[in-house]
Amino acid sequence: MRMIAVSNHKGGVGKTTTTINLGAGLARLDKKVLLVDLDPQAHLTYSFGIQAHDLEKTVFDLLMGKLDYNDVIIKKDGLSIIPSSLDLSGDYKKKLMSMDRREYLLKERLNSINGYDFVLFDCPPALGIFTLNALTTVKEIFIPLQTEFLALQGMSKLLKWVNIVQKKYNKDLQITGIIATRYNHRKRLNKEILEKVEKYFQDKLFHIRIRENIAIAEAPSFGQTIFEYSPHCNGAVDYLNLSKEVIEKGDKN
Amino acid sequence: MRMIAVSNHKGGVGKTTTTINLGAGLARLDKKVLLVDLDPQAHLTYSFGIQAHDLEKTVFDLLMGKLDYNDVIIKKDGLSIIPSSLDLSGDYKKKLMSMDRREYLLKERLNSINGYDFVLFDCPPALGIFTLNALTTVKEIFIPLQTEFLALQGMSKLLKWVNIVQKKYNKDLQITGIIATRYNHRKRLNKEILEKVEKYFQDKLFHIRIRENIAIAEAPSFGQTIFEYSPHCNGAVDYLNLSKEVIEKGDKN
Ligand SMILES: Nc1ncnc2c1ncn2[C@@H]1O[C@H](COP(=O)(O)OP(=O)(O)OP(=O)(O)O)[C@@H](O)[C@H]1O
Ligand SMILES: Nc1ncnc2c1ncn2[C@@H]1O[C@H](COP(=O)(O)OP(=O)(O)OP(=O)(O)O)[C@@H](O)[C@H]1O
Ligand SMILES: [Mg+2]
Ligand SMILES: [Mg+2]
Repeated sequence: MRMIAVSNHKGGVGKTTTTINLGAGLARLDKKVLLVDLDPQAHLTYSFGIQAHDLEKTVFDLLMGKLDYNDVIIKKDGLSIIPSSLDLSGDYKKKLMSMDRREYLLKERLNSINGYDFVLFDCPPALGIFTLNALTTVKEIFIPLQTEFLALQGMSKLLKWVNIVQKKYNKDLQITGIIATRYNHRKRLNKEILEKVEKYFQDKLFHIRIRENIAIAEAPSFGQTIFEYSPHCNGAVDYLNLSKEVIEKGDKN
Repeated sequence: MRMIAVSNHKGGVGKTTTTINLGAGLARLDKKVLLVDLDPQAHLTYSFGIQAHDLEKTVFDLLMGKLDYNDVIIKKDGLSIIPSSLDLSGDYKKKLMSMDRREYLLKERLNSINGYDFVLFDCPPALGIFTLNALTTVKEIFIPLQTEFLALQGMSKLLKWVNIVQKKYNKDLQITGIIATRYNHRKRLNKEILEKVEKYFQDKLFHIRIRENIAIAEAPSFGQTIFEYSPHCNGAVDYLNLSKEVIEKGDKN
């Protein structure tokens, strides 16, 4: 079972989009996939058409130990999903911050989980308690990276933080993948920065880049993955090819 | 003198791009403009080709009371700029959090500032101590808004926070402008969400929308504003028209 955190402190770089569509791609390749929405803004949850603000059983109940993971899992489109609740005012965060072993809540609640080939964790754009819970639970991190001006500077901050988490909380943690997202070959900057990323992170950068594709942005407003919304568009092709590369690369290691 | 915070907790929606190019547009209309980089990732600073990590005199020295604002201002391309230093590890933030009246440091340091028509504050993607310092200093907030799925949910969180800041710290604070950024009329979602925003925020939404334009993303990697990099492109046209609308709307009130 591969447990993978999809993480980047930068906003809007494609964490949620990747968690959903990589997850859906892996499911289409017959893998058993669980997606965990760890973001109090609940974008992943809403992107499946699930009304996060109405939910009674969410990842917060799991983290606070009120419910078991089997009680909170929703099955949809061949995927299993642990949804988030919408928490605009930070109440859940406050409760979690006051709990004992707050960095390990997720790890402990998912201790006995089985039956999945992949568990993907959608992290919020912050290096805080939710991301930390993902990073103490997993062995792998995938970083969606938008190849724009100052992207590498952002990476440097992220790498420092991962290093600290590794030393302090989880020695097994590794960055095992970097995914170039929202790639547009016509943008000269995208090309130049991608070349720099290839140089620094050759073994980690996936060959498949996810191209900018309007259908990818539209699918969530219909509660669909890219494969249901527009199965033949570039977005679907790219995410399916990424899923294949993720499986192959994992099989090699 | 109009002091305006450019703020949105969502990442990558065009805060820095707008602070720079709205500021530059206002300067082209003969206004005296000061830009303040309040983001420890120093994107605005780097976007002018200024090496934030090498600077000795930055907004942090101002906030900590070590230097006067006149000591830290840099003049460039007809603009005055208070640069940020690069603070990846959060050291400056820790120091500021431990200071007395930490929410009012900026307000007090800029107390006697004069000679400018516009002071624009580029805020980081977080509702934390830096944004708070901007919001206790200004009377106006401009919100760059990317019209995509779940944009309105993000707005709702931002509005709640502004409300709290208004009651607790600054009764004069008002959201006086919402700017639709990275607009692409071909994206059906952009259109639909823009219509919803128009309904809820009619008086605040600027008529000018900033269209998605490759040149806007390229200009910073040359240390230039859009007006120097590509004076006739859509990006330059939009930001100049936005500057005119900002002036007119302000003259009416
Ligand atoms: N390849 C793509 N082509 C077009 N639009 C995309 C693509 N990838 C992501 N988007 C759009 O970009 C926006 C941001 O993507 P997403 O929400 O996945 O980023 P995120 O990193 O999870 O953001 P946050 O930091 O807010 O959690 C969304 O509107 C999404 O639909
Ligand atoms: N109208 C536009 N057309 C094309 N690219 C744009 C446009 N506006 C912004 N961008 C690009 O989008 C990215 C994010 O923009 P920007 O840095 O201004 O957002 P931000 O809200 O300041 O981000 P952060 O939250 O990280 O501070 C940048 O690479 C920028 O060049
Ligand atoms: Mg997300
Ligand atoms: Mg910015």
